[in-house]
Amino acid sequence: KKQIGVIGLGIFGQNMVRSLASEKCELVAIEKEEQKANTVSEYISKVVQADASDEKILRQLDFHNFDVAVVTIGENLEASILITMILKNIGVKKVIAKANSSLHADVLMKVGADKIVFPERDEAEKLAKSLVSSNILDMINFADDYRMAEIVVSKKFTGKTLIDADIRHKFGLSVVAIRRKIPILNEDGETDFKEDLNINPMADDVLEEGDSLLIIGERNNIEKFKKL
Amino acid sequence: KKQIGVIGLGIFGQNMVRSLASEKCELVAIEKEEQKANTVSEYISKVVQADASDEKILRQLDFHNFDVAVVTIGENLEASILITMILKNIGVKKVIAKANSSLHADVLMKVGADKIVFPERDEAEKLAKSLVSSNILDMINFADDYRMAEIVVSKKFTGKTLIDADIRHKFGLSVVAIRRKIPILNEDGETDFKEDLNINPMADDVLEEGDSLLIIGERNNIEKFKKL
Ligand SMILES: Nc1ncnc2c1ncn2[C@@H]1O[C@H](COP(=O)(O)OP(=O)(O)OP(=O)(O)O)[C@@H](O)[C@H]1O
Ligand SMILES: Nc1ncnc2c1ncn2[C@@H]1O[C@H](COP(=O)(O)OP(=O)(O)OP(=O)(O)O)[C@@H](O)[C@H]1O
Repeated sequence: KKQIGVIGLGIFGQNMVRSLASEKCELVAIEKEEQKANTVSEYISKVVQADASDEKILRQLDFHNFDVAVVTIGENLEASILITMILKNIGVKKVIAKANSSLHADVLMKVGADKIVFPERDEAEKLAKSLVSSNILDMINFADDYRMAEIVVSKKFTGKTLIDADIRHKFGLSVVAIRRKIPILNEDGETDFKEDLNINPMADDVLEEGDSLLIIGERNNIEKFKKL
Repeated sequence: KKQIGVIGLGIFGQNMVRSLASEKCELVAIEKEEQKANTVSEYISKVVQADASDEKILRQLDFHNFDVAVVTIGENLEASILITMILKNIGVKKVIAKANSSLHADVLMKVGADKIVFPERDEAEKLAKSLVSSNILDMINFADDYRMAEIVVSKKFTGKTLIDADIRHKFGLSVVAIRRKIPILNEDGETDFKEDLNINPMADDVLEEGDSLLIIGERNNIEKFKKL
């Protein structure tokens, strides 16, 4: 299970917690203002009201062992930069930091952030792209009739090869990838799952129970396929 | 050519203009503060320093004939809502408005915005999804070796059917869609192009010069394919 730390519960932080709460991951959030800390209490139990620039607190909360930490502090550049540096210093594998300006983004990169999110720039670029449809993927996602979807394989197809399932022919859908969870033993000796993603599957690959398919096709065909 | 109006040149508006400037579209921007209006003068010629809540000015600039108008005003809710309403009233086909809070987003929807962008929420949800990889598409885009790419068809394949080109077999690439520009006569009697997107192409579809292919495959295979 992934361990994710969210620092700051402004709009960005709150939305991250809301989206992550329903996923298989361990979530810890740190927020210094009590009222904001309370906004997500229905989603996660581990919300700590504290100043995240205190290294002792980060270590107490086990942040140095986390897979990912997300610094969502925008207005206070100093705090955002300081906390990013502390997180890298104590050994967090991946530190993602939110920037509110390109200068802020530059500095965060220089002090070691592994990835920057800059919502006002990223969303503007994504919207611009979709308006001029120079990106087929945006066209597929915004074209009225075509969609990309991930659907769990119906029992009707388990045990069959992709070509026997004849999905493209029977449903007009293209299977772009097959996702499967493979049980493994993790380092604590417990059963865990690793994800196998078979992209451009072969015609003779066999579909197994629990597999999910990434498909492209017309929306009504996808709906029919889902109903199986 | 698409006519796009951008209202407000804050960070979001500036980034939209920068992304759209290199595309085939007619761009007009309105910004009330002179200094901000000047930030994009190297990208587009039509920047007007004015208050966009003045309907006369919007009509003078031909906004009522535009395909899309994007309202990027965040802090001033009143202006953002008022301008959105005016734009729908004068007949803009698609009005996209930026929101800075869910309340703001609700009101904008109620006064007629066709689409809302809410960067702090949208980017948080997108990041959360990519962290737990429950979206195969994010996995494809972030998986080290696999990519989705759009590539102009090499002369070697023009005139061949998809199955003769044998791309999946020879290059290990899946052709998900073929994009083609089809010359048409537009309402002014001029030659224009309309884009045809052939998703899940048939094996016997013929590849023509100028077509571009949306493909999925391993990065090195894509690079080899590009070099043809
Ligand atoms: N040192 C700190 N420790 C913990 N939380 C902090 C610290 N500094 C700021 N925060 C919290 O981080 C949150 C986000 O910070 P801020 O409001 O500065 O950024 P923002 O970019 O305006 O946020 P958003 O757009 O996500 O609402 C706030 O709720 C704030 O209280
Ligand atoms: N009535 C108006 N007419 C034209 N421009 C305006 C008007 N009101 C605000 N603007 C401009 O719109 C831009 C964006 O507005 P504002 O700063 O309120 O939003 P923001 O969400 O903070 O923006 P961003 O995050 O994109 O920088 C500013 O440059 C501002 O000067």
